[in-house]
Amino acid sequence: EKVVVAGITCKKDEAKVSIVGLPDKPGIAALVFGKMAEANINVNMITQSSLSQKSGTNNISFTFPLGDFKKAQSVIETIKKELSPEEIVFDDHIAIVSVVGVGMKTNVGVASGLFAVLGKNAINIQMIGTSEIKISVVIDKNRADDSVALLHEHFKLDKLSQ
Amino acid sequence: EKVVVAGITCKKDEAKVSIVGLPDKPGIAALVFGKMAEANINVNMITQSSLSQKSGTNNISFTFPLGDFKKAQSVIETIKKELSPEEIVFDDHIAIVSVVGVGMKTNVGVASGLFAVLGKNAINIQMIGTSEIKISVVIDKNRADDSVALLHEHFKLDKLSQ
Ligand SMILES: C[C@@H](O)[C@H](N)C(=O)O
Ligand SMILES: C[C@@H](O)[C@H](N)C(=O)O
Repeated sequence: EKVVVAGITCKKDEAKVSIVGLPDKPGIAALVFGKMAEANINVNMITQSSLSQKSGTNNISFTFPLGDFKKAQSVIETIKKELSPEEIVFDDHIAIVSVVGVGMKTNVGVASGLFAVLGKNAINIQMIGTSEIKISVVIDKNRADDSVALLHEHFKLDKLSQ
Repeated sequence: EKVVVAGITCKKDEAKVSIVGLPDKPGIAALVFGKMAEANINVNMITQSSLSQKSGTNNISFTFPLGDFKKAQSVIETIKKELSPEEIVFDDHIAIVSVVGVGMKTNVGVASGLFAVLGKNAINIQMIGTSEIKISVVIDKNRADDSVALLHEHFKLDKLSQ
């Protein structure tokens, strides 16, 4: 399937939370997101990488609407009491920048292109999530507009360059 | 937008690698996936959560075709020499199980439903990635068929229950 990058999107109305050092055993993700669902907080991007089994712990990050910040803090306080993670980090100054297209599952070139543009411009990547139609990164909100412009240029999405 | 779960997919031809304790600064993801792209290895699911800034490190996991296992090991050996991560963990016994649908961005109920089914059945979730049309988890390959059957039942996708 030919890879086509159709556009760049940028979401600036989300906050991030990372729950670090959760027990890495069945039922933990269910508890975390069960509580978020009960509180009617729309969770957007969820990322969890894999760690080594010997650590026995894992980390989950996710984004949710800035408007739900206080509500999320109190729900996550409940999660903290129940699961005692090592650390909880909130960030209300992020942006989610995504490259949208088709056929991207079969082309690591698009992902590495996105990461290279950000890396060369000293923009730190906080979270990464991928699908066949979208590669999303979380970055600092103050680099959002830069990133979108740089990515339009890199993927030749500008009207002038067509 | 109404949430509709259309189906469950299961991919058993992928391997996983986690690169743990990478420097959390710009350009690192670019280096990792630049090398994978150069080697023509199709990277499928990439996940990176956020850690606390004081750790100064982060972890990236991704999946790639089982058929590229030896090639990936040698590329990642190069990455290891260049970036000296704390740890590299390969796993050639995984499955990627996904809930596919529409409107899922606005419904944490689908994600928590997926996690609850797996959790109740003692199936450990190794990686999580999400988009509006797909929620994917990495689990052990030996629980793949169970998971698909349980999820069909939970989301009422069986022909008999319609
Ligand atoms: C960390 C969390 O994802 C856990 N492994 C679970 O299965 O719920
Ligand atoms: C860890 C890695 O994602 C790093 N933060 C980067 O921006 O490249």
